[in-house]
Order: sequence, then structure tokens, then C-alpha cells
Amino acid sequence: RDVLEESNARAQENHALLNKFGICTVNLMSSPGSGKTTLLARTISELNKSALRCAVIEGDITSTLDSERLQPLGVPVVQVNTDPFGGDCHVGSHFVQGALKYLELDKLDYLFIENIGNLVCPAEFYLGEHERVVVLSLPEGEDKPLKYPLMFRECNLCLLNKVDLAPHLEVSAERFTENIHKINGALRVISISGKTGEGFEEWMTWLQTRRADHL
Amino acid sequence: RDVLEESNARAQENHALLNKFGICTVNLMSSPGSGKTTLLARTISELNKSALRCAVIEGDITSTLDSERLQPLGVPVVQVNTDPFGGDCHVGSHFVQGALKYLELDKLDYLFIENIGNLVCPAEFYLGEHERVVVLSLPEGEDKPLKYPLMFRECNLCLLNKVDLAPHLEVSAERFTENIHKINGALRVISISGKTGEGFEEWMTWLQTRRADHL
Ligand SMILES: Nc1nc2c(ncn2[C@@H]2O[C@H](COP(=O)(O)OP(=O)(O)OP(=O)(O)O)[C@@H](O)[C@H]2O)c(=O)[nH]1
Ligand SMILES: Nc1nc2c(ncn2[C@@H]2O[C@H](COP(=O)(O)OP(=O)(O)OP(=O)(O)O)[C@@H](O)[C@H]2O)c(=O)[nH]1
Ligand SMILES: [Mg+2]
Ligand SMILES: [Mg+2]
Ligand SMILES: [Zn+2]
Ligand SMILES: [Zn+2]
Repeated sequence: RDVLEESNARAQENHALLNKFGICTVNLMSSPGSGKTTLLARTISELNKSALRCAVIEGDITSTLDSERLQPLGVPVVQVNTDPFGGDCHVGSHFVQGALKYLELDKLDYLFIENIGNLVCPAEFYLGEHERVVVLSLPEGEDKPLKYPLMFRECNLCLLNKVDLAPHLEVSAERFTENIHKINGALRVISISGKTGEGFEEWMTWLQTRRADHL
Repeated sequence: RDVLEESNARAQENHALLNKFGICTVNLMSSPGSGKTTLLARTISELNKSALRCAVIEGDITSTLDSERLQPLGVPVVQVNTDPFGGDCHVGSHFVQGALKYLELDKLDYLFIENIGNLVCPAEFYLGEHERVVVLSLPEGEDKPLKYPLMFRECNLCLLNKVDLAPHLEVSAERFTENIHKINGALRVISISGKTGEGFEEWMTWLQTRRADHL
């Protein structure tokens, strides 16, 4: 268990540093393609409008594709690739610790960590974040919380994404929420669309409330 | 590396057994919710029509939801759950070896192993199969092959699924195929829909050709 203890020790160091600078940190997790980057792009634009300063740590096995989509928004983005270090399927706390060295921590209100697309392993690793958010998109199907329960137990919020596609799918948002609450009755669910902006008011309010609560 | 050697040794034993009985075995992998179970349900119905006998090993972290969807089709389905053994995010060759004991091997032409929904780790573990098929669905986005390359390098076929949704998405099947071929020029791509049956003739022909090639 040394590896996990070591990982948690670094995560605690990260958390202490983020608290010192008052940076509300969100670990964003999901299956591949659920819409994390699209959601982040619109979130950054909204935060910019409220003069709230944010940065992103972009976790991927390989490539800089997601960073390249966010950099034009004018916020600091640090890309972390696990491939050169064995291709871990989740972002580890040592990667976050390294990435923090590249950020001007005294100039940030929020930090988003976009984790690697994987509904299993990232849920097991604490990075030092204040909040853990799982993105679940309608096309994936209503049963995912029942089949991949750990992620839904470990998170504080679920963004039920791509709700703009509901008219074209045979799924019901109620059944998603029902299944989520069978696994974790306390998990808050916000229906959202990174494409159309539906649900963003509620998401932005949640972000501002959580920051006030933690810091 | 003992663990991987041990895993491969069992996989070789599985492969020898499957060859002895002439069972063409397909390891089906994808992100969560790409449509593996839906594809299998229609595939089983098609094989039943041609009097080809098949069975399924259903791999999941937890639950029997997928097995319950396939059992009504009248073929043997063995459910494997990794949760009681630590919650592995991929099916291992020892699980397959155990599951084979529950099957009447002299009565099978095909065996499908539905792997756990994860676009990363399952690609690293050989189970003894003849073919490895990755399902990639349109809603996940065109960039997945570039961001999760190992899976696309390790497979022999990609089923580009949910093409019935194309009119409602801003993606292009050509761009998916372009990105797949940047990672693995030899990976065959079949556009398909588990929901409507589009592309099934080509998929069924591929299955019958592969069986003839291997056995
Ligand atoms: N209709 C619809 N499509 C969306 C939405 N959000 C994202 N998409 C599409 O879904 C695909 C994947 O979106 P991404 O934002 O790249 O998803 P991701 O979770 O960041 O993916 P990875 O980082 O590779 O795991 C792309 O084709 C997007 O255009 C949405 O709210 N509605
Ligand atoms: N439109 C459309 N929806 C599909 C298709 N195939 C599957 N779905 C839907 O996609 C969701 C997930 O399908 P599943 O077959 O359960 O996917 P899976 O890959 O087996 O999921 P896991 O085993 O949990 O990883 C469900 O809501 C299905 O109805 C398809 O071809 N077209
Ligand atoms: Mg992304
Ligand atoms: Mg399934
Ligand atoms: Zn993994
Ligand atoms: Zn894993």
C-alpha cells in the first residue's frame, strides 16, 4: 500500500498549497468523450465574464489536443501526459504537484483538473482537490451509475451532459437520476449541455457556492 | 513482470483450448456505453438465424445488467464481476479460464467476450482470443483514436457505431476513419448501428471470414 500512501501524501501537500492561495480546485472525470473539454471551454468563458481567474491542468495519455482547444481562451493550461511514464489511465497526485509549479498561484480563484477519460480508475486517486465532479452524457445510457458505481460514490456533483440530444435518444433524464441516487443518494445532479449552455446558471452558482464554502 | 507473464500463460492455455474446439473468439472492447451489449444482442439474433452457435462471457465491475439483456436470446452467457476481486478495470485471462469451465465447448462456433467499458487498460491484456474488436461510437467524438491510441493499435477491427445519430451530431464518419488510420493504417473500419442494423451484413461477413481463416 506504499504507493497509495505516497500518492495521498502528495495530494495532501497539493491541498495545503491550494488552500494557502485560496484556489477552489475541481477534479473533472468521465468516460472518454462525455464532454469535459467542451464544458470547460464554456465554463472558462463564463468565469472570464465575472472576472474570476482560472487555470486548467489537462490530463491525457498522449496528445495536446484538449489543451489546444482551451488555450485560445486566454487562461493558463498545463498539459500532463502519462504516456512517457508508462501510460497511466488516471492523473496522479505527483503529476498535479509538478504542474502546480508552472502556475502563478497568487493569481487564481479556480483550478480545473481534466482527468483522463475513464469511468473506473481515476475515482480511486485523490489529487488534493476540493471537489470531485463526474460528467455523464445521455448517449452513454442510463445504467452507467449501476455498472460503474465507485465513481458515483466518490463524487460531489454529477453533470448530466448533452441534454440537447435527448429528443434523439430513447433515454430519460429521470432514470439517470434515479440510478445515480440508488448508488449515492447525496450526489447532486445538474442537467447541462456544454454545446447549448443549458444548465450553466446552476453550474456557475454551484461553483461560486463551493468556493465560498471551502475558502 | 511476473503478473503479465502469468496472465499471458493462461491466455495461451485459453487459446489452445478454444482452437481445439474450433471456437472463433472475439474480445469486444470500448468506452462505457459505446453500444457493445446492444451490438451483441443483434449479432446473436443474426447468428441464430444462420444456425451458428455462440456464447458470451460478460465482463463487468459489478452487476448482471448486461447478462440479463442477453440471456433471453437463448445462448449461454457467463457473467464475470471483478468487484469481489479488487474491482479490476479489465477482464483478465484467469477470469476467462474460469468462465470457460461453465461452457459446453463442443457446442460452440463463436465466443464473444464483452470486456469492461474502458478505452485504456483492456488493450494491454491478451485473453486468448482470435480477434480484438474496438467499438467507437459517434457521440464520443472524432479525436478518440488520437487520444487513446493503444486500443486502436491493438485491434483488428473498429465498429464505428451509432451511425443512426449522425444527422444530429456535428461529426463526420470520414474524420473518424482518417484519425483511426493515423494510428493504425491496417485497422478495418465498419460503420454500423446496433439500433437499426445498418452495417450488419458487412459485420457478419467479417465474422464468418475470420472464423474460416483461423479455424
Ligand atoms: N450534442 C452535444 N455534443 C457535445 C456536447 N459536449 C460535447 N459534445 C461533443 O462530444 C464529443 C466529445 O467532446 P469532448 O469535449 O472532447 O469530450 P471529453 O470528455 O473532453 O473527451 P476526452 O477528453 O477525450 O475524454 C465532441 O464531438 C463534442 O463536440 C453537448 O453538450 N452536446
Ligand atoms: N442511437 C443509438 N443508440 C445506441 C446504439 N447502440 C446502443 N445505443 C444506446 O447506447 C446506450 C449504451 O448502450 P449499451 O449497449 O449498454 O453500451 P455498452 O457498450 O454495452 O455499455 P457498457 O457495457 O456499460 O460499457 C444505451 O442507451 C443504448 O440504447 C445505436 O446503434 N444507436
Ligand atoms: Mg477532453
Ligand atoms: Mg454492455
Ligand atoms: Zn487503468
Ligand atoms: Zn484501471
